[in-house]
Amino acid sequence: RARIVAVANQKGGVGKTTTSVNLAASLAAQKNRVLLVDMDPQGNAGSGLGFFAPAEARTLYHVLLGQAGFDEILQPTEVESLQLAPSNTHLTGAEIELVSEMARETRLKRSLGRIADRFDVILLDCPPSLGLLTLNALTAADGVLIPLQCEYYALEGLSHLLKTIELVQGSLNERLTLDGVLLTMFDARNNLSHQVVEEVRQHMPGKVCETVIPRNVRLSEAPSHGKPGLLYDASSRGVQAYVALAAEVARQWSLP
Amino acid sequence: RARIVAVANQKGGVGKTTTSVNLAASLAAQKNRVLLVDMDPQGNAGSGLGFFAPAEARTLYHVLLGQAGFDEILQPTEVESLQLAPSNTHLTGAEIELVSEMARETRLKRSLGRIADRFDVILLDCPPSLGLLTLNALTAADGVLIPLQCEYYALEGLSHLLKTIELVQGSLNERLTLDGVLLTMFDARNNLSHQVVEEVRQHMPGKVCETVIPRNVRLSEAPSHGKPGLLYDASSRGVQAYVALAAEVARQWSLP
Ligand SMILES: Nc1ncnc2c1ncn2[C@@H]1O[C@H](COP(=O)(O)OP(=O)(O)OP(=O)(O)O)[C@@H](O)[C@H]1O
Ligand SMILES: Nc1ncnc2c1ncn2[C@@H]1O[C@H](COP(=O)(O)OP(=O)(O)OP(=O)(O)O)[C@@H](O)[C@H]1O
Ligand SMILES: [Mg+2]
Ligand SMILES: [Mg+2]
Repeated sequence: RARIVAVANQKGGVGKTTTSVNLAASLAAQKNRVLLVDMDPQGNAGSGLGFFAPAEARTLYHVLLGQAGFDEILQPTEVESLQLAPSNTHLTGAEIELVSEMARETRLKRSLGRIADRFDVILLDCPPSLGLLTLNALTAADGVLIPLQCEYYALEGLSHLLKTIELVQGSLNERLTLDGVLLTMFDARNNLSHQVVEEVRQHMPGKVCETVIPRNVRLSEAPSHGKPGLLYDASSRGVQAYVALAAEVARQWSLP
Repeated sequence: RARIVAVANQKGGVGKTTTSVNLAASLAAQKNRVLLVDMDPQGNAGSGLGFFAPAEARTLYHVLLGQAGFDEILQPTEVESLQLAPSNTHLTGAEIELVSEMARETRLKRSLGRIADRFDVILLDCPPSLGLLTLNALTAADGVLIPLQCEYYALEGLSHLLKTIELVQGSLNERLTLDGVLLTMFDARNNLSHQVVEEVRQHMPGKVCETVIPRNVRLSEAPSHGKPGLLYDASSRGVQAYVALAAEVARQWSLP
């Protein structure tokens, strides 16, 4: 049965999608069967893999509203053994439509349960909020990976996210664990980066990933070519950091 | 009567808060009476001005749910003639609680109407989503300023935001205008930055602000001192760009 991991942080632009796409591709390259679920109406995880779901396509929206199963929406990608469950702007409506539905927080968990045995890892790329989409992801997940940009505002939001994870552990998903905080866009020339790293390692001993992702322009160029870093510039520092992260989490999640 | 401007973009981390805080401070420094409303449960606009709303404080949440007026929540800041309407994580609940309320999209517009005559400019710092908080901002506003990071994913989300603005103009607020797209975190050494600038200027002639905000570490350091750039390092390139932006919009909005 797959390990389901939510990649979440309500702070915007911290590297959730870049982490989801590049970690998924790196794990798939090591022969794991990986599913990437795009929980964000912006659809960036899809476009980062070169896939754009047209307006009338069946997407995650239809799965959450009970109008389709995952089978009907799964898409292949350029990376063998990496599949995508796409989203588009239609998903914006789901937050409001789910409010009055029964068991609104467990919809994703139940539909993922039917396909989980086909994969080794399922990554959930979350939107920048703590609404019903992210709550669905935290309820379905075994673990949470928190990308944290080495900036002040990102650090400030961390305690609110940790409180929300505790609330979910107490009421919706008691098996949810914090898999780690991943430091992203680290710039060695910049004092603020070093301060944030020190502060996080101090406050969360043992919970910070050893791998630190450097700021690297090749990572931000790759999505404009619709490719994960591995297929755009595998030798770049940014991509190699995600390859190292894949090895680190494969040990932690006891992947084959 | 104040000009009300929503600073909005559903893409995360594009510089909405940095723009709101520094533009508000620069306009206030030129003797305009400015109100900055924090529409984001993360409360970054507040902390960027050195203000943290305690959990039990009266905030924008209470105003939107009709439990307080703006009078009760306005706070002074270190910048004379700049006031703040703060938020904290309590606001996360408003998105769900407002769904079933009457006239849920016009709550902010009605409560701002009672204090608009005390200010020359009211800036609304929006969260990274197109939910009810941002819809309230777009319904209350005279204009929208769109910060756009010079990156691929940010460019991709622009058409969805423009469509949403059109929908709001057609149903909730016909006077809403697009005041401009502000290019942020521009890095002259990086091809991608130049490509994004060219693409946006081509697609939206006459709608892109002349001022371009460079990537500048002093802008990201200032919030950790609870100060807008003007009070942290006024001579830095980033802060000077916001001073130039203030002059540009003051002409456009015919401020005294
Ligand atoms: N290590 C890195 N080096 C350079 N650029 C990066 C890096 N990681 C991410 N980026 C760029 O920074 C921007 C923000 O990253 P990304 O979109 O992955 O964040 P996010 O948390 O998914 O954003 P959102 O909150 O909107 O979902 C993107 O343009 C991305 O290309
Ligand atoms: N011109 C700039 N140069 C350097 N850093 C910047 C610049 N503008 C913003 N930043 C930094 O980039 C990060 C994102 O900016 P900011 O938080 O203002 O974006 P936002 O759109 O408000 O994010 P959110 O979507 O979470 O509300 C912050 O850490 C900020 O300090
Ligand atoms: Mg994302
Ligand atoms: Mg913000």
